[in-house]
Amino acid sequence: MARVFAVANQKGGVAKTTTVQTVGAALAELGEQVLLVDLDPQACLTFAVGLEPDSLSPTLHDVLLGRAKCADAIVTAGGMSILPANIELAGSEVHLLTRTGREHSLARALAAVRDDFDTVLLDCPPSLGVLTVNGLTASDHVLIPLQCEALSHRGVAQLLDTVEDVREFTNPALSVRGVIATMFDARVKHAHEVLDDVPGRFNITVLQPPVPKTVRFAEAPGRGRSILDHAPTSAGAAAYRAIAATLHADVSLD
Amino acid sequence: MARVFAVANQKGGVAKTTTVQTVGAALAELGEQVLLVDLDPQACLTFAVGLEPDSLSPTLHDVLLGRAKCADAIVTAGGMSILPANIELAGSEVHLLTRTGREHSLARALAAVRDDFDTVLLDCPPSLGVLTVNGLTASDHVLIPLQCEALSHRGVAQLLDTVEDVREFTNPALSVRGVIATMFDARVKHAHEVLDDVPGRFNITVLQPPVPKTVRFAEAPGRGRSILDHAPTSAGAAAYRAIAATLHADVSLD
Ligand SMILES: Nc1ncnc2c1ncn2[C@@H]1O[C@H](COP(=O)(O)OP(=O)(O)OP(=O)(O)O)[C@@H](O)[C@H]1O
Ligand SMILES: Nc1ncnc2c1ncn2[C@@H]1O[C@H](COP(=O)(O)OP(=O)(O)OP(=O)(O)O)[C@@H](O)[C@H]1O
Ligand SMILES: [Mg+2]
Ligand SMILES: [Mg+2]
Repeated sequence: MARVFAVANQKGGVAKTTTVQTVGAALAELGEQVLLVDLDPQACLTFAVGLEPDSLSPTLHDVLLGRAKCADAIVTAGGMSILPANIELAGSEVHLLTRTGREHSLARALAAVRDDFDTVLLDCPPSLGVLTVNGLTASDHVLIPLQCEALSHRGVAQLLDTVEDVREFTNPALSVRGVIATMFDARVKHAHEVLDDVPGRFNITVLQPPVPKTVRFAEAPGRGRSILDHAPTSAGAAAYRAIAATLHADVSLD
Repeated sequence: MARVFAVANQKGGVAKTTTVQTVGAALAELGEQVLLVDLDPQACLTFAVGLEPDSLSPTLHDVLLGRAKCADAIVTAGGMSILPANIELAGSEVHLLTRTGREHSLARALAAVRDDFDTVLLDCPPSLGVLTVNGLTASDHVLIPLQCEALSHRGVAQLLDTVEDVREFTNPALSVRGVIATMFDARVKHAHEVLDDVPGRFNITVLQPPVPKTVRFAEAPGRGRSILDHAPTSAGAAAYRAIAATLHADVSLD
């Protein structure tokens, strides 16, 4: 029975995609059957795992429109399964906007395959639109990558409002598993304060440890390789492995 | 006669907002009348210049829906004028999606005020949706903030495709002024190669100099203050001032 996590934060560039790819890879190292779902028309996750988005068919777009099954669209890459995206997914956003029950489109499609996996990770786009709402509606838990810089708590408040709406209208069981401190730069004044402020301000957990900011992530990984492959002894790899181990062991999630 | 620049890149967190705020402030230092337009429902620019988005009325949302004029919504902050946003702007995206001529909504509204300014800078959201297309349709020139990391040229190609569509269908006069290398980290392997590759690959200019990656940007500026205020002698401030000086002097843009 898979646990489904939405990795969400509407702010751009806070390591949602990096978190999905790396936590996914670390869970696969621990023996889990992992499914990654690319909910972003920019298809960065699909590209990062070594696929060529524009050459794929069917994709998540076809699944959300009901013209393909999940199982038809899922491919394997890097020891994990992925339900890939490409730019056509922008069409889903338009198509779903005006349809009743549109929030449940992904949940319905995933229902058929989720029992084949231990963990499903959904990579949300940088917006609180219909694709992210589909992700939250289809999930058991939310993981919030947080870049600990000046104004990040404002975005968290907005995201938690959306989570509350989803709990009220489309997915009462949705819970917030916690915040992952991404690209954590200890030299930034107040980075620690921003992080320490989270539990009290929002009543949510901060997963440990913070993932350090390191150029190893920014370097061109061989496409299809996460930092666990191309810099396995780095502090960044160790941090994501520790976070994955926490989720792997977390029977409270079942 | 204002020059209107769309600052666009659908990738998240590549310093679009930072570039709009800082180039705008630098142009104002040079004596220009500057209008900033916040095209992002997350209203990060509006917040960064010291305004409280949720307390503002009317905003760009009201302008795009035709129920307020630009002049009613424009406020001043930090020596510049701003056409602000708040989360209601997400409603514009839905509203405009299905309306004929929707791409021209911003252009029509701005026509009434653009002659009051020397430069108008549009802060686009991290997507290629209807708000960014409105921005591109309303602009004379595009500035592309580029974070020189592994996969950034893929996003530039996608953006230039959208620019071509806009030139074909809604704004034949749109030109690409060039790329601004943002948060440039000389320690990242291939950062220089990514940048050097741009002119040949895309036939567009790279504005000089690259803006260095520096924690001074990430620190909590006093709200309403750009790096030109809170770290005026920093390399980051100097770089944005040099870029602004280039645009200020660029009579080829008229
Ligand atoms: N710990 C880290 N240290 C340094 N760089 C990092 C780290 N984590 C991620 N990055 C880099 O930051 C950039 C943004 O990361 P990523 O694309 O995962 O963010 P995102 O939130 O998915 O962005 P978007 O909002 O556009 O979907 C990438 O270039 C990535 O390689
Ligand atoms: N030169 C720089 N050095 C270090 N940090 C920077 C630099 N420029 C911007 N930043 C920081 O990077 C983060 C992202 O910048 P910004 O919000 O301007 O990006 P954006 O492209 O507008 O994001 P979004 O896609 O969410 O709109 C911010 O915390 C900002 O302070
Ligand atoms: Mg992403
Ligand atoms: Mg922005």
